[in-house]
Amino acid sequence: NVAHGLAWSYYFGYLKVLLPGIDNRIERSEWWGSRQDSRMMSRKLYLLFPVSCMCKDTLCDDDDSITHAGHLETIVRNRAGTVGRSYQSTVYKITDHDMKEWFFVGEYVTAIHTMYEMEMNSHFSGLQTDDKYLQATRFLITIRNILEKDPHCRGRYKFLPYTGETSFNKY
Amino acid sequence: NVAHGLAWSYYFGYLKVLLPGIDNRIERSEWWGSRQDSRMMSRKLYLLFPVSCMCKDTLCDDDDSITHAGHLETIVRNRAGTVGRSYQSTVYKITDHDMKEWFFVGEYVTAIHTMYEMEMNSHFSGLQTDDKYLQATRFLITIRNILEKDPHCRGRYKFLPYTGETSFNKY
Ligand SMILES: Nc1nc(=O)c2ncn([C@@H]3O[C@@H]4COP(=O)(O)O[C@H]5[C@@H](O)[C@H](n6cnc7c(N)ncnc76)O[C@@H]5COP(=O)(O)O[C@@H]3[C@@H]4O)c2[nH]1
Repeated sequence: NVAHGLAWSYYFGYLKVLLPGIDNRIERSEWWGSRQDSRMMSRKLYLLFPVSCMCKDTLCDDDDSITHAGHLETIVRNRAGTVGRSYQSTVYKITDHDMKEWFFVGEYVTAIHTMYEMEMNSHFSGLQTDDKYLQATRFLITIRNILEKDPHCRGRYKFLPYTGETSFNKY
Repeated sequence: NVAHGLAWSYYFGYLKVLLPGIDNRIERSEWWGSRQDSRMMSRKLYLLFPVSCMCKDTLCDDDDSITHAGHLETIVRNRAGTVGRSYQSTVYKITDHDMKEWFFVGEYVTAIHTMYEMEMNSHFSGLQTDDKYLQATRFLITIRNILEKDPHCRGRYKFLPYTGETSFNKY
């Protein structure tokens, strides 16, 4: 039951650190506030969730309409013996059909990439393709349950599940 | 079966990135090479493994003989939508009974801290104390099996399992 541990790890090791106050960090960033030809920036973390669990290195890799704009202020914590471990939130710009620009803080759900890699090594990891799809669904249900119960995280994120190669365009 | 997923995650998401070439990065660091009053620095990553799974923020927290010395050169990767994610290896100094100093690259096994936090939230996570100890053992067996099979990782790490509060002194 891979999904259960990965969801808890993703919460305790990352979202619990990052989500509280992310709205404030977005408001303090250089992309916040009215800009000519740009849409309102959201104060949420967008979490792309490909059901294949395959996470590209950047969101630009698949999509010409998305470019890398910068980062929010870095969070630095001492954690599990790593002094000064840093947590970076990436800001992207998307240009839509009517040439309007839109800035957002986004990334893939890093934790699920492990299941893709396990599937690629199924003879050793034991995770088959069918299991992977099942576990991906379990992961999403579990992480949403966990986050809804944390008032410091609630409402500060949006999961964007999708199938196939379509990444952001459908949203 | 929390341990299985966490071990694969720890391998694909971290050790596979960090361990290859860590010996070279240690040799290029300022602490390598003969120094007066210091013992030979090892080219391995020391991974403290408390069976309680409780990982303190730094190795100094418990132990006056350990101080933070610095970091190896940072590894930076684009990963799962995070542009420029950084991986830092912490260098510590330990002073032993005959006042000899010894530098080493070390940290706790970050991945297991999730199991400690799950145990603290067992009513919600479902992980009880007995399960946790069992899963900790499974984690260690699994991660060792994985790493032995990767020639780029083999021999570049040393797990230091221990019970109770004793951290580094026994080693
Ligand atoms: N010591 C240490 N230094 C690191 O830089 C580091 N990076 C990862 N890990 C540990 O390796 C394993 C695999 O990492 P992955 O990125 O797939 O999952 C990560 C990832 O999905 C997410 N996460 C954590 N830190 C970040 C981050 N900086 N950016 C994005 N996602 C992150 O939350 C999960 C759990 O993180 P940790 O519970 O800190 O421990 C991880 C994990 O056990 C690290 N361990």
